[in-house]
Amino acid sequence: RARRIVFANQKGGVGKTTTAVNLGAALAVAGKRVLLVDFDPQANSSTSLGCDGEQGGSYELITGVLPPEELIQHTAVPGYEVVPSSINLAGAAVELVNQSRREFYLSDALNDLDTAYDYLFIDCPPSLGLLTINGLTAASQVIIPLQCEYFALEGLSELLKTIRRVQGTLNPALTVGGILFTMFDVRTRLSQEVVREVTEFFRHQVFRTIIPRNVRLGEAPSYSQPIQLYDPKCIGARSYNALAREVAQHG
Amino acid sequence: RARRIVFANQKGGVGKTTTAVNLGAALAVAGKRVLLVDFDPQANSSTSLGCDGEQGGSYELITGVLPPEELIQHTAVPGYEVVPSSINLAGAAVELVNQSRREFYLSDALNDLDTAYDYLFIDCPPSLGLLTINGLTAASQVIIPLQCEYFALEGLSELLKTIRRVQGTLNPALTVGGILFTMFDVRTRLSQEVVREVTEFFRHQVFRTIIPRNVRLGEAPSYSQPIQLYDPKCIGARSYNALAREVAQHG
Ligand SMILES: Nc1ncnc2c1ncn2[C@@H]1O[C@H](COP(=O)(O)OP(=O)(O)OP(=O)(O)O)[C@@H](O)[C@H]1O
Ligand SMILES: Nc1ncnc2c1ncn2[C@@H]1O[C@H](COP(=O)(O)OP(=O)(O)OP(=O)(O)O)[C@@H](O)[C@H]1O
Ligand SMILES: [Mg+2]
Ligand SMILES: [Mg+2]
Repeated sequence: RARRIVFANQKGGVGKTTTAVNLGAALAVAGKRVLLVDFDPQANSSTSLGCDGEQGGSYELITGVLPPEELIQHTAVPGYEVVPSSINLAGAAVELVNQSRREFYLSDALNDLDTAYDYLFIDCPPSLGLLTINGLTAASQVIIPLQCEYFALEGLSELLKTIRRVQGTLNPALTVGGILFTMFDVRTRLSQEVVREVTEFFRHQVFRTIIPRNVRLGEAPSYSQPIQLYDPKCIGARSYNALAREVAQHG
Repeated sequence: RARRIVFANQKGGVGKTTTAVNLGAALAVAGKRVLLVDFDPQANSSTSLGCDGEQGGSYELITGVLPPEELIQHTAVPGYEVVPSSINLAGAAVELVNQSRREFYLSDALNDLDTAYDYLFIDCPPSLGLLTINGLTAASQVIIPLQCEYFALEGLSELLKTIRRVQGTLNPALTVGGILFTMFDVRTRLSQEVVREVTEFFRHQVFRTIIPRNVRLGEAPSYSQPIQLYDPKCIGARSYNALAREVAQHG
């Protein structure tokens, strides 16, 4: 069975997509078979890897309109595939509200895909609504990207409350894979304070790897490439490679 | 009547809250009476100004549970007041879905407040859901904070489509106040490319003022102060003061 990992944080712009895309690529370059499901209607993961959900994607996956095989697209990295998303997915959050088992649509849809991959990744939108709840219900681990900024601290307790609620009712198997510091700027006191405070409080749930701010990570998506193809020697690529080793070891 | 300005962009972490909070403070320091309505359940605008919505805020405002006077809190800047938010507001997005006039709850609630202020600001969450639609329906102008990053470009066309839809059906008086470049880093090619591309395409809808990346803007919220109180001489404060002059002139 695939290890299912969801990337969640309702705070916007903290590095969910950048982490899902580049950690996935690092694992694929290391020989793992990885499927990334873009579950954000913004479709930033999709465009980061040159994929387009207009002809079918994660909305069609959960509504069963098309079989999964027709929705999976290749990336430039062998062994790394994507179920893209599109704006259609925004409609699902409203359409599913009154359905029974509305939190299990994604989990059920992924059941057929488990044997074909080593890792199933899920990228979520910046909210704690039904799409993110589907992601938390479908996954066995949640990775929490945390920008080294003050507002990031504010939202963490609400996110952990939501995770505990999902663990209690919808998905008891869900564990916290770890908190990942992103966009760390060694020159600022703010970055260091956030890392110190969160590490003190959540000592065993923090990844050793810290992702520094690196403009190459922001440039890569405009070339539809993960960082390992765009600039494999830069600090952004090396950091996500180190994270991939840490994630693979956690087992 | 107050000038009602909404800060909207479904892309996360682009500077909606930072712009609403500090532009509001700059106008108040210049003698204007400003009310900031925090319409994001994350309540980042509220905490930035030392306010707390637990005893009542924007959820109670739109549901009519408490009169507006009991919901308005003062800030450290004279003439600058806030209707805070809390996690209760996240419930409204689901509760209102089946109500008639569900897009007008905020607009109707603000009608009593128009005469007491020069500016009514509305901070929105990172989504195009019902809370943001309420914000767009209640406002006469929308300011679009745009981070100088690639993903920011991706989302702009979807945001403008939503604004046009709101103008066509819910709020014909809504105009685009302007696109504001935020977190501009003069050292990176990426920042310059984004500014060039957007300015070429939207020439007359782009503010002359560009907000640079400035760590002081990220530090100020942890002291519950707008930048004009935390560090009035820094480039972040001076940029938002320049933006305030530009907004006041657009009239
Ligand atoms: N370590 C980094 N260094 C520099 N830029 C980064 C880094 N990580 C992410 N970025 C950039 O910061 C912006 C926000 O990151 P990203 O879009 O991955 O966050 P997100 O949490 O997925 O956002 P959303 O909440 O909108 O889904 C993007 O433009 C991205 O390219
Ligand atoms: N010009 C700037 N320079 C440096 N940091 C900034 C700047 N503007 C905003 N920030 C910081 O970047 C982060 C994102 O900004 P902010 O929270 O205002 O964006 P937002 O669009 O309101 O996010 P969300 O989508 O989650 O509501 C915050 O931690 C903020 O302090
Ligand atoms: Mg994202
Ligand atoms: Mg905000």
